Amino acid sequence: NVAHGLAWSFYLGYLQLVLPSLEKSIDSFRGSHRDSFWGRGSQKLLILIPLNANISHKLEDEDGNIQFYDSLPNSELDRAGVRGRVYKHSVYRVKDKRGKAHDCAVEYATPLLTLYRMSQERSAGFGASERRQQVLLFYRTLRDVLDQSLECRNRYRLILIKDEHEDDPNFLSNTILRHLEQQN
Amino acid sequence: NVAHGLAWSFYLGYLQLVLPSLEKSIDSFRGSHRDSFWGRGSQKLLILIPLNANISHKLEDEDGNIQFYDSLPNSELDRAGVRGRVYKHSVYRVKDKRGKAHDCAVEYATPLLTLYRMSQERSAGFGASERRQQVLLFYRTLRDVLDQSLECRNRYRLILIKDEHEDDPNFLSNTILRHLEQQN
Ligand SMILES: Nc1nc(=O)c2ncn([C@@H]3O[C@@H]4COP(=O)(O)O[C@H]5[C@@H](O)[C@H](n6cnc7c(N)ncnc76)O[C@@H]5COP(=O)(O)O[C@@H]3[C@@H]4O)c2[nH]1
Repeated sequence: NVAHGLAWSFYLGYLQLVLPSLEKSIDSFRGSHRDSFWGRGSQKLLILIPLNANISHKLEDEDGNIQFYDSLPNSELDRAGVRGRVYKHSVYRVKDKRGKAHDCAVEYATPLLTLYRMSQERSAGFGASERRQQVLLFYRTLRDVLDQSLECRNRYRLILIKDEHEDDPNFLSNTILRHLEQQN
Repeated sequence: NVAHGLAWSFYLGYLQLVLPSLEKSIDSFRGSHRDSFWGRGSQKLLILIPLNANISHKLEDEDGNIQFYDSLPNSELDRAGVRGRVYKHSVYRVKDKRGKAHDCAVEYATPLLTLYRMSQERSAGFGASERRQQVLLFYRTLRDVLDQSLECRNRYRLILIKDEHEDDPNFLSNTILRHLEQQN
């Protein structure tokens, strides 16, 4: 089951490495970006998991109320022979209905790109009809693995995006804002 | 089958992105590193796949005839909401028996770290005894996927490392040198 392995890989090869130092990274960012607005509960990495695996590379392409702000400071780690491999997160500024800015570290779950592309390649072994199931399996496996992780506790938020409101141009910003409020 | 998905992920999320620009990257490196020695056929990424999935983070830890030299120039790509995600390779200098230096871009296949760690986590679903089989499946799947890839042709070399000579302190450098010679 491809999604099972990708969820474990996402945890073991990424989240387990970056989440423990996320809070420090955000604190350092706030020190160097005096005009940034972080809600009380938003010292977490928001991870977007759209059920249709439809992932864009820039969040502002999805919603006019979202803008790229800046990157968090880089982490560099020696990994499997690659020296100083760079890990970083993007901070986006999300405007609410009153035009107030909310900053947060948010990204799509990158392995969903692999799921999407594999479902298009006949030789990869599964088709578009199984893709939704695989995304759900990815979400559940990741959620269960992260639940067991002491070092990642409270450092992330998984946002499963069901696609019924894709005609709403501010669907993504509203979704993110709703999750940011829940944490305050 | 975990290894199948990890091989596809390694191709779709990495090799397909970086191999097409590798030659240009090495040319630029040779221009800024006048004392580097590149064999006629070594404008490829050497990818080490040890059957026992035993991966170190720095190649010089494995073999005294290998030294880290420098990194190839960075590539930056917007990926799944992460802006300017950095992709880079390490160049290592490998000494042969006569002490002559050979430079090359080499690294372990990072997903093997996931296979190794998963085989240690009981909840992940497979044990140490299946690990070797999974590494073989990873190797074969990756080889088949890359064979079909026009844009990656001749830009890589997969090096499957069987572990019978691990008592030889220069086993890794000898292996790499043998593969570099084959390309000339
Ligand atoms: N958002 C995000 N930012 C990152 O820096 C990052 N690094 C890894 N990942 C995701 O975590 C998981 C584990 O990563 P691993 O390194 O074992 O496999 C990686 C790794 O073997 C290889 N790869 C990707 N980027 C690089 C890189 N910069 N250098 C070397 N290898 C890389 O290709 C695989 C798939 O990569 P992605 O498909 O981008 O998603 C990975 C993967 O799902 C990341 N996700």
